[in-house]
Amino acid sequence: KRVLEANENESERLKKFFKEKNVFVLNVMSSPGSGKTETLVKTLNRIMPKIRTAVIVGDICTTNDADRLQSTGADVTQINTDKFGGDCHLAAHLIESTAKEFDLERIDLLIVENIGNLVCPAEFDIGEDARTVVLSVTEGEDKPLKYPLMFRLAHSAILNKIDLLPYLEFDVDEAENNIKEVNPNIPVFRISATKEQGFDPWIEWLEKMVFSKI
Amino acid sequence: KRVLEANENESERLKKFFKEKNVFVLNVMSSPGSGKTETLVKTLNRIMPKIRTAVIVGDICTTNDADRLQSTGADVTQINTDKFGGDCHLAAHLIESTAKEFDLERIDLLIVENIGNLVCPAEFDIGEDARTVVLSVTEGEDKPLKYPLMFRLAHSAILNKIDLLPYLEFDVDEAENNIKEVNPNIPVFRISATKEQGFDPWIEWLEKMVFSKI
Ligand SMILES: Nc1nc2c(ncn2[C@@H]2O[C@H](COP(=O)(O)OP(=O)(O)OP(=O)(O)O)[C@@H](O)[C@H]2O)c(=O)[nH]1
Ligand SMILES: Nc1nc2c(ncn2[C@@H]2O[C@H](COP(=O)(O)OP(=O)(O)OP(=O)(O)O)[C@@H](O)[C@H]2O)c(=O)[nH]1
Ligand SMILES: [Mg+2]
Ligand SMILES: [Mg+2]
Repeated sequence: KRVLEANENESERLKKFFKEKNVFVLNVMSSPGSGKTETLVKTLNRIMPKIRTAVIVGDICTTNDADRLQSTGADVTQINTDKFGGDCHLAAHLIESTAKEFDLERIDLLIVENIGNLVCPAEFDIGEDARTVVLSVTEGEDKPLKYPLMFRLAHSAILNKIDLLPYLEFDVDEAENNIKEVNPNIPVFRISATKEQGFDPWIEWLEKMVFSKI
Repeated sequence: KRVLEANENESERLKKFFKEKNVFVLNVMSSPGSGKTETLVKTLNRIMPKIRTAVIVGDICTTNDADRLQSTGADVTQINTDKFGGDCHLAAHLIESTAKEFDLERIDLLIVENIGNLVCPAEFDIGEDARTVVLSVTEGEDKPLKYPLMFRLAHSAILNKIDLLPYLEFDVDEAENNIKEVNPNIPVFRISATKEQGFDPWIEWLEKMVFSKI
Protein backbone atom coordinates (compact mmCIF):
# COMPACT_ATOMS: atom_id res chain seq x y z
CA LYS A 1 0.00 0.00 0.00
CA ARG A 2 2.83 2.36 0.96
CA VAL A 3 4.57 1.53 -2.30
CA LEU A 4 1.47 2.43 -4.31
CA GLU A 5 1.06 5.72 -2.41
CA ALA A 6 4.68 6.74 -2.89
CA ASN A 7 4.37 5.89 -6.57
CA GLU A 8 1.20 7.97 -6.85
CA ASN A 9 3.01 11.02 -5.43
CA GLU A 10 5.94 10.57 -7.80
CA SER A 11 3.56 10.14 -10.72
CA GLU A 12 1.82 13.44 -9.91
CA ARG A 13 5.19 15.19 -9.80
CA LEU A 14 6.22 13.52 -13.04
CA LYS A 15 3.01 14.65 -14.75
CA LYS A 16 3.82 18.27 -13.89
CA PHE A 17 7.35 17.79 -15.25
CA PHE A 18 6.07 16.41 -18.58
CA LYS A 19 3.57 19.30 -18.78
CA GLU A 20 6.40 21.82 -18.39
CA LYS A 21 8.40 20.02 -21.06
CA ASN A 22 5.36 19.88 -23.35
CA VAL A 23 5.66 16.12 -23.85
CA PHE A 24 2.67 13.80 -24.30
CA VAL A 25 3.18 10.46 -22.55
CA LEU A 26 1.47 7.25 -23.70
CA ASN A 27 1.62 4.08 -21.55
CA VAL A 28 1.13 0.94 -23.68
CA MET A 29 0.22 -2.25 -21.84
CA SER A 30 -0.80 -5.83 -22.56
CA SER A 31 -0.25 -9.49 -21.84
CA PRO A 32 3.14 -10.89 -23.02
CA GLY A 33 3.26 -11.29 -26.78
CA SER A 34 0.03 -9.47 -27.70
CA GLY A 35 2.00 -7.36 -30.18
CA LYS A 36 2.91 -4.12 -28.36
CA THR A 37 6.35 -3.89 -29.97
CA GLU A 38 5.13 -4.77 -33.46
CA THR A 39 2.31 -2.23 -33.17
CA LEU A 40 4.73 0.45 -31.96
CA VAL A 41 7.26 -0.21 -34.73
CA LYS A 42 4.55 0.28 -37.36
CA THR A 43 3.15 3.29 -35.46
CA LEU A 44 6.54 5.01 -35.20
CA ASN A 45 7.17 4.52 -38.92
CA ARG A 46 3.94 6.39 -39.60
CA ILE A 47 4.01 9.26 -37.09
CA MET A 48 7.69 10.21 -37.40
CA PRO A 49 9.20 12.63 -38.21
CA LYS A 50 6.02 14.75 -37.94
CA ILE A 51 5.70 13.80 -34.25
CA ARG A 52 9.14 13.70 -32.66
CA THR A 53 8.98 10.51 -30.59
CA ALA A 54 11.10 8.80 -27.94
CA VAL A 55 10.41 5.34 -26.50
CA ILE A 56 11.09 3.72 -23.15
CA VAL A 57 10.55 -0.05 -23.18
CA GLY A 58 10.51 -2.18 -20.04
CA ASP A 59 11.26 -5.88 -19.82
CA ILE A 60 12.60 -8.14 -17.11
CA CYS A 61 15.45 -9.25 -19.43
CA THR A 62 16.85 -8.70 -22.92
CA THR A 63 17.08 -5.68 -25.20
CA ASN A 64 15.12 -7.45 -27.96
CA ASP A 65 12.31 -4.90 -27.97
CA ALA A 66 14.61 -1.86 -27.89
CA ASP A 67 16.58 -3.35 -30.80
CA ARG A 68 13.39 -3.74 -32.83
CA LEU A 69 12.09 -0.27 -31.94
CA GLN A 70 15.42 1.39 -32.71
CA SER A 71 15.12 0.24 -36.34
CA THR A 72 12.54 3.01 -36.76
CA GLY A 73 15.09 5.72 -36.00
CA ALA A 74 13.32 6.75 -32.80
CA ASP A 75 15.33 7.46 -29.66
CA VAL A 76 14.84 4.28 -27.57
CA THR A 77 15.92 3.29 -24.07
CA GLN A 78 15.49 -0.24 -22.68
CA ILE A 79 14.83 -0.75 -18.96
CA ASN A 80 15.58 -4.22 -17.58
CA THR A 81 14.03 -4.84 -14.18
CA ASP A 82 15.99 -8.03 -13.44
CA LYS A 83 18.68 -5.85 -11.93
CA PHE A 84 16.07 -4.66 -9.43
CA GLY A 85 14.80 -8.17 -8.71
CA GLY A 86 12.55 -8.66 -11.71
CA ASP A 87 9.72 -6.19 -11.13
CA CYS A 88 6.52 -7.06 -12.94
CA HIS A 89 5.72 -3.41 -13.78
CA LEU A 90 7.39 -0.08 -14.47
CA ALA A 91 7.17 2.59 -11.76
CA ALA A 92 7.17 6.40 -11.80
CA HIS A 93 10.63 6.88 -10.27
CA LEU A 94 12.17 4.64 -12.92
CA ILE A 95 10.41 6.43 -15.78
CA GLU A 96 11.48 9.78 -14.32
CA SER A 97 15.19 8.97 -14.24
CA THR A 98 15.07 7.30 -17.66
CA ALA A 99 13.05 10.06 -19.35
CA LYS A 100 15.53 12.69 -18.20
CA GLU A 101 18.19 11.00 -20.37
CA PHE A 102 16.31 12.20 -23.47
CA ASP A 103 16.52 15.78 -24.76
CA LEU A 104 12.89 16.42 -23.92
CA GLU A 105 13.02 19.90 -25.48
CA ARG A 106 13.14 18.10 -28.83
CA ILE A 107 10.46 15.49 -28.07
CA ASP A 108 6.69 15.75 -28.58
CA LEU A 109 5.66 12.21 -27.63
CA LEU A 110 7.14 9.72 -25.16
CA ILE A 111 5.81 6.20 -25.58
CA VAL A 112 6.35 3.71 -22.76
CA GLU A 113 6.02 0.03 -23.69
CA ASN A 114 5.30 -1.53 -20.31
CA ILE A 115 6.27 -5.02 -19.18
CA GLY A 116 4.03 -7.76 -20.58
CA ASN A 117 1.53 -8.25 -17.76
CA LEU A 118 -2.24 -7.68 -17.56
CA VAL A 119 -2.25 -7.12 -13.79
CA CYS A 120 0.51 -5.13 -12.10
CA PRO A 121 1.22 -2.32 -14.61
CA ALA A 122 -2.40 -1.11 -14.23
CA GLU A 123 -1.71 -0.31 -10.58
CA PHE A 124 1.28 1.97 -11.18
CA ASP A 125 0.84 5.39 -12.74
CA ILE A 126 3.97 6.63 -14.49
CA GLY A 127 3.00 10.25 -15.19
CA GLU A 128 1.23 9.34 -18.43
CA ASP A 129 -1.44 11.34 -20.26
CA ALA A 130 -3.07 8.25 -21.70
CA ARG A 131 -2.99 4.48 -21.55
CA THR A 132 -3.59 2.05 -24.38
CA VAL A 133 -4.20 -1.65 -23.72
CA VAL A 134 -3.54 -4.21 -26.46
CA LEU A 135 -5.57 -7.43 -26.54
CA SER A 136 -4.70 -10.14 -29.04
CA VAL A 137 -7.59 -12.00 -30.68
CA THR A 138 -5.72 -15.20 -29.79
CA GLU A 139 -6.12 -14.56 -26.06
CA GLY A 140 -9.89 -15.04 -25.77
CA GLU A 141 -12.93 -12.75 -25.52
CA ASP A 142 -13.21 -12.82 -21.72
CA LYS A 143 -9.89 -11.17 -20.87
CA PRO A 144 -11.44 -7.70 -20.24
CA LEU A 145 -13.76 -9.29 -17.67
CA LYS A 146 -10.98 -11.34 -16.08
CA TYR A 147 -8.54 -8.41 -15.83
CA PRO A 148 -10.95 -5.49 -15.43
CA LEU A 149 -8.67 -2.89 -13.79
CA MET A 150 -6.35 -2.88 -16.80
CA PHE A 151 -9.23 -2.20 -19.18
CA ARG A 152 -11.06 0.16 -16.84
CA LEU A 153 -8.08 2.51 -16.60
CA ALA A 154 -7.33 2.52 -20.34
CA HIS A 155 -8.11 5.43 -22.67
CA SER A 156 -8.12 3.23 -25.76
CA ALA A 157 -7.90 -0.45 -26.64
CA ILE A 158 -6.32 -2.21 -29.59
CA LEU A 159 -7.60 -5.63 -30.74
CA ASN A 160 -4.54 -7.03 -32.52
CA LYS A 161 -3.78 -9.94 -34.86
CA ILE A 162 -7.07 -9.72 -36.77
CA ASP A 163 -5.26 -11.46 -39.65
CA LEU A 164 -5.69 -14.69 -37.66
CA LEU A 165 -9.49 -14.39 -37.33
CA PRO A 166 -10.27 -16.87 -40.15
CA TYR A 167 -8.47 -19.60 -38.17
CA LEU A 168 -9.92 -18.87 -34.74
CA GLU A 169 -13.24 -19.24 -32.96
CA PHE A 170 -12.92 -15.67 -31.71
CA ASP A 171 -15.97 -13.41 -31.59
CA VAL A 172 -14.66 -9.86 -32.11
CA ASP A 173 -17.98 -8.24 -31.25
CA GLU A 174 -18.15 -10.19 -27.98
CA ALA A 175 -14.62 -9.07 -27.11
CA GLU A 176 -15.48 -5.45 -27.88
CA ASN A 177 -18.69 -5.72 -25.82
CA ASN A 178 -16.66 -7.06 -22.90
CA ILE A 179 -14.34 -4.07 -23.17
CA LYS A 180 -17.36 -1.73 -23.30
CA GLU A 181 -18.85 -3.43 -20.24
CA VAL A 182 -15.76 -2.56 -18.21
CA ASN A 183 -15.09 0.82 -19.88
CA PRO A 184 -18.00 2.10 -22.02
CA ASN A 185 -16.45 5.14 -23.63
CA ILE A 186 -13.08 4.16 -25.03
CA PRO A 187 -12.37 3.65 -28.72
CA VAL A 188 -11.43 0.10 -29.76
CA PHE A 189 -9.14 -0.24 -32.79
CA ARG A 190 -9.09 -3.54 -34.71
CA ILE A 191 -5.69 -4.02 -36.31
CA SER A 192 -3.12 -6.44 -37.55
CA ALA A 193 0.33 -5.14 -36.63
CA THR A 194 2.25 -7.59 -38.84
CA LYS A 195 0.01 -7.03 -41.87
CA GLU A 196 -0.33 -3.32 -41.05
CA GLN A 197 -4.13 -3.34 -41.38
CA GLY A 198 -6.55 -1.01 -39.58
CA PHE A 199 -3.94 1.56 -38.52
CA ASP A 200 -5.58 4.76 -39.82
CA PRO A 201 -8.13 5.30 -36.99
CA TRP A 202 -5.52 4.38 -34.36
CA ILE A 203 -2.94 6.83 -35.75
CA GLU A 204 -5.65 9.48 -36.09
CA TRP A 205 -6.61 9.04 -32.42
CA LEU A 206 -3.00 9.13 -31.26
CA GLU A 207 -2.18 12.28 -33.23
CA LYS A 208 -5.33 14.02 -32.00
CA MET A 209 -4.41 13.16 -28.40
CA VAL A 210 -0.82 14.39 -28.80
CA PHE A 211 -1.70 17.68 -30.51
CA SER A 212 -4.44 18.45 -27.96
CA LYS A 213 -1.67 18.72 -25.36
CA ILE A 214 1.56 19.90 -27.00
CA LYS B 1 11.05 -10.04 0.78
CA ARG B 2 9.28 -10.89 4.05
CA VAL B 3 6.20 -11.90 2.08
CA LEU B 4 8.26 -14.29 -0.05
CA GLU B 5 9.94 -15.79 3.03
CA ALA B 6 6.62 -16.33 4.85
CA ASN B 7 5.23 -17.93 1.70
CA GLU B 8 8.25 -20.20 1.42
CA ASN B 9 7.70 -21.47 4.98
CA GLU B 10 4.01 -22.09 4.35
CA SER B 11 4.83 -23.86 1.09
CA GLU B 12 7.22 -26.23 2.87
CA ARG B 13 4.52 -27.04 5.41
CA LEU B 14 1.97 -27.51 2.66
CA LYS B 15 4.29 -29.90 0.81
CA LYS B 16 4.49 -32.12 3.91
CA PHE B 17 0.69 -32.01 4.19
CA PHE B 18 0.21 -33.13 0.57
CA LYS B 19 2.80 -35.89 1.10
CA GLU B 20 0.82 -37.21 4.07
CA LYS B 21 -2.37 -37.10 2.04
CA ASN B 22 -0.65 -38.83 -0.90
CA VAL B 23 -1.69 -36.11 -3.37
CA PHE B 24 0.44 -35.00 -6.33
CA VAL B 25 0.21 -31.27 -6.93
CA LEU B 26 0.78 -29.67 -10.36
CA ASN B 27 1.07 -25.88 -10.73
CA VAL B 28 0.14 -24.75 -14.26
CA MET B 29 1.25 -21.27 -15.30
CA SER B 30 1.30 -19.04 -18.37
CA SER B 31 0.57 -15.66 -19.84
CA PRO B 32 -3.16 -14.75 -20.04
CA GLY B 33 -4.92 -16.70 -22.78
CA SER B 34 -2.15 -19.15 -23.68
CA GLY B 35 -4.64 -22.00 -23.29
CA LYS B 36 -4.21 -23.32 -19.72
CA THR B 37 -7.92 -23.95 -19.23
CA GLU B 38 -8.44 -25.52 -22.65
CA THR B 39 -5.41 -27.77 -22.11
CA LEU B 40 -6.65 -28.80 -18.66
CA VAL B 41 -10.19 -29.55 -19.87
CA LYS B 42 -8.81 -31.93 -22.51
CA THR B 43 -6.30 -33.36 -20.01
CA LEU B 44 -8.95 -34.06 -17.38
CA ASN B 45 -11.15 -35.79 -19.93
CA ARG B 46 -8.27 -38.16 -20.62
CA ILE B 47 -6.85 -38.90 -17.17
CA MET B 48 -10.11 -39.28 -15.26
CA PRO B 49 -11.45 -41.44 -13.72
CA LYS B 50 -8.18 -43.43 -13.63
CA ILE B 51 -6.48 -40.53 -11.80
CA ARG B 52 -8.89 -38.96 -9.34
CA THR B 53 -8.35 -35.25 -9.92
CA ALA B 54 -9.39 -32.00 -8.24
CA VAL B 55 -8.68 -28.51 -9.61
CA ILE B 56 -8.12 -25.12 -8.03
CA VAL B 57 -8.23 -22.26 -10.54
CA GLY B 58 -7.16 -18.72 -9.69
CA ASP B 59 -8.31 -15.55 -11.45
CA ILE B 60 -8.71 -11.95 -10.39
CA CYS B 61 -12.39 -12.05 -11.42
CA THR B 62 -15.06 -14.36 -12.88
CA THR B 63 -15.76 -18.07 -12.52
CA ASN B 64 -15.45 -18.62 -16.28
CA ASP B 65 -12.56 -21.06 -15.95
CA ALA B 66 -14.12 -23.06 -13.11
CA ASP B 67 -17.34 -23.34 -15.14
CA ARG B 68 -15.40 -24.72 -18.11
CA LEU B 69 -13.34 -27.10 -15.96
CA GLN B 70 -16.40 -28.38 -14.10
CA SER B 71 -17.81 -29.69 -17.37
CA THR B 72 -15.27 -32.52 -17.10
CA GLY B 73 -16.84 -33.81 -13.87
CA ALA B 74 -13.73 -32.96 -11.83
CA ASP B 75 -14.09 -31.32 -8.43
CA VAL B 76 -13.25 -27.65 -9.12
CA THR B 77 -12.88 -24.62 -6.87
CA GLN B 78 -12.46 -21.07 -8.21
CA ILE B 79 -10.37 -18.54 -6.27
CA ASN B 80 -10.97 -14.87 -7.10
CA THR B 81 -8.23 -12.58 -5.82
CA ASP B 82 -10.16 -9.35 -6.40
CA LYS B 83 -11.62 -9.75 -2.91
CA PHE B 84 -8.01 -9.57 -1.61
CA GLY B 85 -7.14 -6.57 -3.76
CA GLY B 86 -6.47 -8.33 -7.05
CA ASP B 87 -3.30 -10.34 -6.37
CA CYS B 88 -1.33 -11.23 -9.49
CA HIS B 89 -0.43 -14.70 -8.21
CA LEU B 90 -1.71 -17.51 -5.97
CA ALA B 91 0.02 -18.00 -2.61
CA ALA B 92 0.58 -21.03 -0.36
CA HIS B 93 -1.78 -19.98 2.44
CA LEU B 94 -4.62 -19.56 -0.06
CA ILE B 95 -3.98 -22.95 -1.68
CA GLU B 96 -3.82 -24.54 1.78
CA SER B 97 -7.23 -23.30 2.92
CA THR B 98 -8.82 -24.05 -0.46
CA ALA B 99 -7.31 -27.54 -0.81
CA LYS B 100 -8.64 -28.54 2.59
CA GLU B 101 -12.19 -28.12 1.24
CA PHE B 102 -11.65 -31.20 -0.94
CA ASP B 103 -11.85 -34.75 0.41
CA LEU B 104 -8.14 -35.30 -0.17
CA GLU B 105 -8.39 -38.94 0.91
CA ARG B 106 -10.18 -39.52 -2.42
CA ILE B 107 -7.86 -37.42 -4.60
CA ASP B 108 -4.66 -38.51 -6.37
CA LEU B 109 -3.89 -35.32 -8.28
CA LEU B 110 -4.53 -31.66 -7.47
CA ILE B 111 -4.05 -29.33 -10.43
CA VAL B 112 -3.72 -25.61 -9.77
CA GLU B 113 -4.37 -23.31 -12.74
CA ASN B 114 -2.53 -20.18 -11.68
CA ILE B 115 -3.45 -16.61 -12.61
CA GLY B 116 -2.45 -15.63 -16.16
CA ASN B 117 0.89 -13.92 -15.57
CA LEU B 118 4.43 -14.83 -16.69
CA VAL B 119 6.13 -13.01 -13.78
CA CYS B 120 4.67 -13.14 -10.28
CA PRO B 121 3.41 -16.74 -10.01
CA ALA B 122 6.97 -18.02 -10.56
CA GLU B 123 8.05 -16.37 -7.31
CA PHE B 124 5.45 -18.05 -5.08
CA ASP B 125 5.70 -21.76 -4.28
CA ILE B 126 2.34 -23.30 -3.40
CA GLY B 127 3.45 -26.71 -2.13
CA GLU B 128 3.52 -28.21 -5.62
CA ASP B 129 5.45 -31.29 -6.77
CA ALA B 130 5.83 -29.96 -10.31
CA ARG B 131 5.26 -26.89 -12.43
CA THR B 132 4.22 -26.76 -16.07
CA VAL B 133 4.48 -23.55 -18.09
CA VAL B 134 2.35 -23.08 -21.20
CA LEU B 135 3.65 -20.90 -24.05
CA SER B 136 1.40 -20.14 -27.01
CA VAL B 137 3.02 -20.10 -30.46
CA THR B 138 1.25 -16.78 -30.99
CA GLU B 139 3.28 -15.09 -28.23
CA GLY B 140 6.70 -15.11 -29.92
CA GLU B 141 9.86 -17.23 -29.66
CA ASP B 142 11.71 -14.93 -27.24
CA LYS B 143 9.33 -15.20 -24.27
CA PRO B 144 11.52 -17.80 -22.41
CA LEU B 145 14.45 -15.36 -22.59
CA LYS B 146 12.32 -12.37 -21.57
CA TYR B 147 10.70 -14.15 -18.61
CA PRO B 148 13.46 -16.59 -17.61
CA LEU B 149 12.50 -17.30 -13.98
CA MET B 150 9.15 -18.75 -15.03
CA PHE B 151 10.83 -21.15 -17.46
CA ARG B 152 13.82 -21.88 -15.23
CA LEU B 153 11.60 -23.14 -12.39
CA ALA B 154 9.35 -25.27 -14.62
CA HIS B 155 9.50 -29.08 -14.78
CA SER B 156 7.87 -29.20 -18.21
CA ALA B 157 6.76 -26.80 -20.91
CA ILE B 158 3.84 -26.94 -23.31
CA LEU B 159 3.97 -25.14 -26.69
CA ASN B 160 0.27 -24.64 -27.45
CA LYS B 161 -1.85 -23.65 -30.47
CA ILE B 162 0.33 -25.46 -33.01
CA ASP B 163 -2.76 -25.54 -35.26
CA LEU B 164 -2.02 -21.88 -36.02
CA LEU B 165 1.56 -22.48 -37.22
CA PRO B 166 0.69 -22.36 -40.94
CA TYR B 167 -0.49 -18.74 -40.49
CA LEU B 168 2.37 -17.47 -38.32
CA GLU B 169 6.03 -16.62 -38.75
CA PHE B 170 6.80 -18.63 -35.62
CA ASP B 171 9.92 -20.79 -35.46
CA VAL B 172 9.06 -23.70 -33.14
CA ASP B 173 12.64 -24.96 -32.99
CA GLU B 174 13.89 -21.50 -32.01
CA ALA B 175 11.27 -21.32 -29.25
CA GLU B 176 12.25 -24.76 -27.98
CA ASN B 177 15.94 -23.80 -28.08
CA ASN B 178 15.18 -20.69 -26.04
CA ILE B 179 13.43 -22.85 -23.45
CA LYS B 180 16.42 -25.23 -23.42
CA GLU B 181 18.80 -22.28 -22.98
CA VAL B 182 17.02 -21.29 -19.77
CA ASN B 183 16.22 -24.84 -18.60
CA PRO B 184 18.12 -27.55 -20.53
CA ASN B 185 16.50 -30.70 -19.13
CA ILE B 186 12.75 -30.25 -19.24
CA PRO B 187 10.47 -31.95 -21.77
CA VAL B 188 8.68 -29.64 -24.20
CA PHE B 189 5.29 -30.84 -25.50
CA ARG B 190 3.95 -29.38 -28.76
CA ILE B 191 0.15 -29.46 -28.72
CA SER B 192 -3.04 -27.92 -29.92
CA ALA B 193 -5.53 -27.85 -27.05
CA THR B 194 -8.54 -26.97 -29.20
CA LYS B 195 -7.74 -29.57 -31.89
CA GLU B 196 -6.53 -32.03 -29.23
CA GLN B 197 -3.29 -32.80 -31.07
CA GLY B 198 -0.02 -33.92 -29.49
CA PHE B 199 -1.51 -34.91 -26.12
CA ASP B 200 -0.09 -38.44 -25.77
CA PRO B 201 3.46 -37.57 -24.60
CA TRP B 202 2.09 -34.87 -22.25
CA ILE B 203 -0.43 -37.24 -20.66
CA GLU B 204 2.25 -39.93 -20.45
CA TRP B 205 4.61 -37.54 -18.61
CA LEU B 206 1.87 -36.37 -16.26
CA GLU B 207 0.78 -39.90 -15.36
CA LYS B 208 4.38 -41.00 -14.82
CA MET B 209 4.94 -38.03 -12.48
CA VAL B 210 1.76 -38.70 -10.50
CA PHE B 211 2.33 -42.45 -10.07
CA SER B 212 5.95 -41.93 -9.04
CA LYS B 213 4.62 -40.15 -5.93
CA ILE B 214 1.24 -41.58 -4.99
N1 LIG C 1 -0.27 -13.04 -36.83
C1 LIG C 1 0.11 -11.93 -36.19
N2 LIG C 1 1.17 -12.00 -35.35
C2 LIG C 1 1.54 -10.86 -34.72
C3 LIG C 1 0.86 -9.63 -34.90
N3 LIG C 1 1.47 -8.69 -34.11
C4 LIG C 1 2.48 -9.31 -33.49
N4 LIG C 1 2.54 -10.63 -33.86
C5 LIG C 1 3.50 -11.64 -33.42
O1 LIG C 1 3.30 -11.87 -32.04
C6 LIG C 1 4.55 -12.13 -31.40
C7 LIG C 1 4.75 -11.16 -30.26
O2 LIG C 1 4.80 -9.84 -30.79
P1 LIG C 1 5.51 -8.66 -29.98
O3 LIG C 1 5.38 -7.41 -30.78
O4 LIG C 1 6.89 -9.06 -29.59
O5 LIG C 1 4.58 -8.64 -28.67
P2 LIG C 1 4.80 -7.79 -27.33
O6 LIG C 1 3.46 -7.48 -26.79
O7 LIG C 1 5.68 -6.61 -27.59
O8 LIG C 1 5.56 -8.83 -26.38
P3 LIG C 1 6.28 -8.50 -24.96
O9 LIG C 1 6.89 -7.13 -25.06
O10 LIG C 1 7.32 -9.56 -24.81
O11 LIG C 1 5.21 -8.59 -23.91
C8 LIG C 1 5.63 -12.01 -32.48
O12 LIG C 1 5.89 -13.32 -32.96
C9 LIG C 1 4.95 -11.18 -33.55
O13 LIG C 1 5.44 -11.41 -34.84
C10 LIG C 1 -0.25 -9.59 -35.80
O14 LIG C 1 -0.91 -8.57 -36.04
N5 LIG C 1 -0.57 -10.77 -36.40
N1 LIG D 1 -6.29 -21.88 -32.18
C1 LIG D 1 -6.18 -22.31 -30.91
N2 LIG D 1 -6.78 -21.58 -29.94
C2 LIG D 1 -6.68 -22.04 -28.68
C3 LIG D 1 -5.96 -23.22 -28.34
N3 LIG D 1 -6.03 -23.40 -27.00
C4 LIG D 1 -6.77 -22.39 -26.51
N4 LIG D 1 -7.17 -21.56 -27.52
C5 LIG D 1 -8.00 -20.36 -27.42
O1 LIG D 1 -7.27 -19.38 -26.71
C6 LIG D 1 -8.16 -18.60 -25.90
C7 LIG D 1 -7.70 -18.65 -24.47
O2 LIG D 1 -7.78 -20.00 -24.01
P1 LIG D 1 -7.88 -20.32 -22.46
O3 LIG D 1 -7.92 -21.80 -22.31
O4 LIG D 1 -9.02 -19.57 -21.84
O5 LIG D 1 -6.50 -19.70 -21.94
P2 LIG D 1 -6.00 -19.53 -20.43
O6 LIG D 1 -4.52 -19.64 -20.46
O7 LIG D 1 -6.72 -20.47 -19.54
O8 LIG D 1 -6.43 -18.02 -20.08
P3 LIG D 1 -6.44 -17.32 -18.62
O9 LIG D 1 -6.81 -18.38 -17.61
O10 LIG D 1 -7.46 -16.25 -18.70
O11 LIG D 1 -5.06 -16.78 -18.39
C8 LIG D 1 -9.55 -19.17 -26.11
O12 LIG D 1 -10.20 -18.40 -27.10
C9 LIG D 1 -9.27 -20.58 -26.62
O13 LIG D 1 -10.28 -21.11 -27.45
C10 LIG D 1 -5.32 -23.96 -29.41
O14 LIG D 1 -4.68 -25.00 -29.24
N5 LIG D 1 -5.48 -23.45 -30.65
MG1 LIG E 1 7.40 -6.06 -26.66
MG1 LIG F 1 -7.77 -20.09 -17.84
